[in-house]
Amino acid sequence: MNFTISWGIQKGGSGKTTSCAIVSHLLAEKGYRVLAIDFDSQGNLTQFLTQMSLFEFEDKNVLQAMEEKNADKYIHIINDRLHLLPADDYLATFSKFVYVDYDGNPQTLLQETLEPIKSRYDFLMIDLPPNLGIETINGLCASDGTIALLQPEPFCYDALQRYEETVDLLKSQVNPNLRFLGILTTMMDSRTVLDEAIYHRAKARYEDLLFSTVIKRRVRLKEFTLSGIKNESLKDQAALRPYIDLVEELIYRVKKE
Amino acid sequence: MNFTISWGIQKGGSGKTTSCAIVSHLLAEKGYRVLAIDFDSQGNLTQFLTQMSLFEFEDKNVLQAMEEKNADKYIHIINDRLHLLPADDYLATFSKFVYVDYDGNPQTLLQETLEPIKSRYDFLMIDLPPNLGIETINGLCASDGTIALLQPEPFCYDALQRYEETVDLLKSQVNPNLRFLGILTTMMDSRTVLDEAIYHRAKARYEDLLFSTVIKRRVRLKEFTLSGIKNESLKDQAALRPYIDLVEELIYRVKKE
Ligand SMILES: Nc1ncnc2c1ncn2[C@@H]1O[C@H](COP(=O)(O)OP(=O)(O)OP(=O)(O)O)[C@@H](O)[C@H]1O
Ligand SMILES: Nc1ncnc2c1ncn2[C@@H]1O[C@H](COP(=O)(O)OP(=O)(O)OP(=O)(O)O)[C@@H](O)[C@H]1O
Ligand SMILES: [Mg+2]
Ligand SMILES: [Mg+2]
Repeated sequence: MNFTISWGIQKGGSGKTTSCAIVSHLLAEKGYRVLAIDFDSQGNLTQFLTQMSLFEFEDKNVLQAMEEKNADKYIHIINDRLHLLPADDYLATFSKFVYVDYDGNPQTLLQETLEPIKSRYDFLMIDLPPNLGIETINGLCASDGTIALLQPEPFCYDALQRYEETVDLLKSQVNPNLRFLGILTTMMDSRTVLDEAIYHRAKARYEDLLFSTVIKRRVRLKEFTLSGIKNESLKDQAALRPYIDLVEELIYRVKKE
Repeated sequence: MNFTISWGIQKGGSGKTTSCAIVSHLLAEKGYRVLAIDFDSQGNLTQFLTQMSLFEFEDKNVLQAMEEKNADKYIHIINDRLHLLPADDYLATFSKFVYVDYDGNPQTLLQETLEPIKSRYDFLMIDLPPNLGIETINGLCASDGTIALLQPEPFCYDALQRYEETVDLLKSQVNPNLRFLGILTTMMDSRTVLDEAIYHRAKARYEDLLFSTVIKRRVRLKEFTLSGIKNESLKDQAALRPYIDLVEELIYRVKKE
């Protein structure tokens, strides 16, 4: 198994980091070898998965990995199944570096950096920032598939269309293997009419692209950011259950190719 | 009265656009002349306030205003009190334009563009994207004050610190008049222990910077994105009430200088 997935959507706060973190964790628990890659200079994935301060990763993160084209040197080991290429806020200088200082193709630097180490992992999971800039381009060019997040609110629904166009463009120009693996509905508050309406509109428009698993809004998922992902209490299990179902769907879709 | 406010925080989905839109609307209802400026290439503020498609603003938006240093030509009139400088997704090319093609100071182009028309308005309200890039820098350099949003969740709380550092840096280097006007707690779900804990931690750390008004999570506020801002039903009034209180606090803080 060797599959790289970018978790993206340019609308802010749609559940990218939370989903990338939890799915990485669950795949590792199932025995897969996973490399999570934090590609957002806010370092949320790094904080979520390591529960460490970003200062610990200053000058030891994905930006240095790309500057030196040496990912191996900067991989942080969380456990024997789950590794991380961390981010810190210096990653904000990436666009200047790749457009001004770097000589190669600015779209494929992440892919070229990851290439030598990809075979060590079953899954590589890239967390993207909330915009369609050069970081998202790099993430998509380095991926076999992408999952877009849909928080059922109007701006996120609109954002899906532009995200899909970006995927199609890169597929035709740079990365013909890139698959739009699916759309994950998350932070669903199904007591509200609006959430249901947007969900059904997305279902009508995107049909099979939508994962049948829907992640509901649950306080426990927000609490995991502070405690780390736990599977001890009944609350923990209730919160992780839909993500466990999602992982089954995801593995099926990845293998189906 | 003449005061420019940037609504910012680099954490996605924290309520920047919603707050900027509703406060602009309410100030205009009170009789102030307001120019809302959409500085996010996703055009959410534009869609929210005009209820029009972004296609209507293609080639007629804030990017052209800055390229030609002519804001007047591109102002869209919503009503006689509320004007808008719209955005569309071509604004995503702003960083390339201002770093590569533009000869002047890349940090102050928005300020120089707005300068000639500022006196026509009592309030100018700038909606910023979720990152600390050149758009946020331009917004802050063009502002008399900034309001940061705090959604009571861990990553947004952490983001406040970096936002504050950015404000201090620009204040010392470029815009000595820039005031950190306040922090608005929004999307508060006060039934949850975590939200309360984060809110109290922010109160302890930031004290008077926090507005005493707290905006709770309400479905009606999300529904306004699709219907436009309404003040007809009891639900509408309940949703707008805290923002009406916020406007009072805001005016007091602006005048207090
Ligand atoms: N299903 C859920 N239920 C409750 N809270 C959630 C859920 N998913 C995510 N959250 C919370 O919502 C907030 C936004 O989620 P997250 O940071 O994962 O989104 P994001 O898309 O990565 O945001 P950004 O665009 O800023 O990178 C976080 O506080 C997170 O803990
Ligand atoms: N008080 C609230 N209650 C309920 N929903 C809210 C509230 N404030 C904002 N929302 C909804 O939450 C979502 C995010 O809000 P908004 O788009 O204003 O945040 P933002 O900070 O501008 O996001 P971005 O970082 O993507 O620009 C939107 O769907 C909005 O309608
Ligand atoms: Mg994130
Ligand atoms: Mg916004």
